[in-house]
Amino acid sequence: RPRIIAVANQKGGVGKTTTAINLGTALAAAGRPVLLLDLDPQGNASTGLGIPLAERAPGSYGLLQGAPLATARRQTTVPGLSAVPATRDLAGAEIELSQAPRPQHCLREALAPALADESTLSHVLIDCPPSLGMLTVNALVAADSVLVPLQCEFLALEGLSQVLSIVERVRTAFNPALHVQGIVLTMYDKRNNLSVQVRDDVRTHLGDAVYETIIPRNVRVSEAPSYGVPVLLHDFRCPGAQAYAHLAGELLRRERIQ
Amino acid sequence: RPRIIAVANQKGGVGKTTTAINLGTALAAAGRPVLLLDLDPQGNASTGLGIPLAERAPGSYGLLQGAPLATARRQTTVPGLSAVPATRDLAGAEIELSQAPRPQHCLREALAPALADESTLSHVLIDCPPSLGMLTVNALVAADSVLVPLQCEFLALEGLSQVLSIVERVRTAFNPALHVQGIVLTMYDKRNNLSVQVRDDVRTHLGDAVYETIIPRNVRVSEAPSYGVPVLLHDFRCPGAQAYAHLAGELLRRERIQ
Ligand SMILES: Nc1ncnc2c1ncn2[C@@H]1O[C@H](COP(=O)(O)OP(=O)(O)OP(=O)(O)O)[C@@H](O)[C@H]1O
Ligand SMILES: Nc1ncnc2c1ncn2[C@@H]1O[C@H](COP(=O)(O)OP(=O)(O)OP(=O)(O)O)[C@@H](O)[C@H]1O
Ligand SMILES: [Mg+2]
Ligand SMILES: [Mg+2]
Repeated sequence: RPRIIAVANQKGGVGKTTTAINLGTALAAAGRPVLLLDLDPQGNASTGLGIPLAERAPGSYGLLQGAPLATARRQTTVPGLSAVPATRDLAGAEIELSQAPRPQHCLREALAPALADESTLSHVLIDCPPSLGMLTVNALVAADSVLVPLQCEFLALEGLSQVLSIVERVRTAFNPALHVQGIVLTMYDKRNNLSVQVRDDVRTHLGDAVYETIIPRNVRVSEAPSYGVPVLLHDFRCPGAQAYAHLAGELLRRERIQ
Repeated sequence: RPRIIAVANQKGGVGKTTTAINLGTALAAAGRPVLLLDLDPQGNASTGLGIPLAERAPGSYGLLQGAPLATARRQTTVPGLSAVPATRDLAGAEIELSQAPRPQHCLREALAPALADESTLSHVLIDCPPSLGMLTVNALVAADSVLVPLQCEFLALEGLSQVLSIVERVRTAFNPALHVQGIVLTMYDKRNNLSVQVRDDVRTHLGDAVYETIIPRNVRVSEAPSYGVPVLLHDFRCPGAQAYAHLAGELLRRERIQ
C-alpha cells in the first residue's frame, strides 16, 4: 500500500501546491511512482501539472461522490506522476460532506478500495486548500502523515500552532496513525533577517520535526506553473528545483528510519 | 452610514490582511475613521494591529451570534482605527452559518443596527479568509463593494475569474448594490518579468478596474506584523508604506467619482 501524505497548512500562499507538485515530481524521478490528489477547488496543482480544464472532471469531487479512482486519474507531463484533478464543484463539498453519515471519513473510504489493489504506487500526495475545514480534515483522516510547508514569514509562523493542534485533534478523534511527517521551510531568503529569524525560531521550538532541506525563494519556481510543468522540468539546475530534489531524498531517508 | 468594503480573494497569501490593515491605517491618517472587521479565523489582522489574544473575544464570532458591536470593538495602536478581532471559534462558523435561516445575511443583519447609529465612521473594511465559503459570502452580502488584492504571480492570476464570478453571483442573488471597488496589484517586483506580465495582462483584460497604485514587494511590510503595528507606523518612508498611502488617496478619489 502506498504511503499517503497530506500537504496542509491553513495559512494561504505558503507553498503547499508548489511543494506537492515538485516533491511528487522528484519522488517520481527517483523511481517512486506518485499519485497527486488535488483537493483544492482552486485547482492550482491541476494547472501546475498541465491538465487542461476540459479533462479535469470527474476529479476529486467525483471521487468523493463514489466515482472509481481509475476514471478520475489522469496522466501528467511527468513520467511516473499521475493526478486526480480538482474541479470548481469541489467548492460545494465543504457543506455537502458535513451532511454525510461519517463526514470526516469520505475520502479515506473512497481511496481505500482503489489503493488496496495498487501495487505500483509508492506515495499519494494530497494538496489541501488554505483552510481547516472539511476538505482538509478529510485529507488528514485519509493520510498516514502530514507535511506542513511553512513560509519564512512572521504571519505564517503564527498559524503553525493552529495546524499542529488540528492534526492532534484528528489523530485523537479519527486517525490514530496520523503523525507529522515534518515541517518544510519555503521561500527562504538568506539576505532577509526575518527569514533567518523564522528558521531559527522554528528549529528551536520543533527541533528534528523541521526538515534540514530548505526551499529558497527562486523566481524560476513561480514561473513554472505558467508553462504547466514542475520546476524540475522547467529548469532542473535552478536552486528551487535542486532543493526539491534534496527534499525527496530527505523524505525517503526519514521514512526508512521511522 | 459608513461605506463597507470587503477585502477578498480565495487565493491564499496575496496580501488581503496586509491591505486591510494598511489601507485602514492610511484612511484613518487622512482623517477618515475606520472599523476593521477580522473575519478570518487565523486572526492575522488582529495580530497585525497588536490586539492581545486575551482581549479578542467575543470578536467577529460573537458579533455573528448577536453580541452588540460595542462589546466586540477594540481600540488599536492606530488613532482613528478600531477593530473587531477574530477568535479561533470563528472556524466553526462556516458550518454553523449554513444552518441559520438566512445563512448569507447573518453579518449584514448583525452590522445594520450598530452602523445605523454610527455617525463618525467613514469606512468598514472586512478582512476575509482565503476561501469562497460562508464567511466570505457573508462579507460580500454585507458590503457595498469588494477590493481584490492580486499578487503578481501566475497562480494568483488564474484565480481572479473565480472571485469575480462569486461577486457576480452574490450581486444577483443577495446584494444588488455590490460592485467591484477595484483590483490592487500587490508584491510587485519590477525586476521580475512575471510581475510585469501579470500587471500588463490584468490591465489589458480589466482596464480601469485595476488601481493605478501598485504595492511593491518590500520586506519592511512583512516585518511590521511582528511588532503589532501597520507598516505606516513601522517605517512610514518605506516604499510599501508610501504605496498604501497613495492607495487610500486613490480609493477616496474613485469613491467621489462613483
Ligand atoms: N520557492 C519559491 N520561490 C518563489 N516563489 C514561490 C516559491 N514557492 C511558491 N512560490 C510562489 O508563491 C505563490 C504561492 O505558492 P503556492 O500557490 O504553492 O502556495 P499555496 O500554499 O499552495 O497557496 P494556497 O494557500 O492559495 O493554496 C505561488 O505563486 C508560487 O508560484
Ligand atoms: N508588499 C509586500 N511586500 C512584502 N511582503 C508582503 C507584502 N504584502 C504582504 N506581504 C507578506 O506576504 C505574506 C502574505 O500576506 P497576507 O498575509 O497579507 O496575505 P493574505 O492574502 O491575507 O493571506 P491569507 O490568504 O492567509 O489570509 C505575509 O507574510 C505578509 O507579511
Ligand atoms: Mg495551493
Ligand atoms: Mg489574511
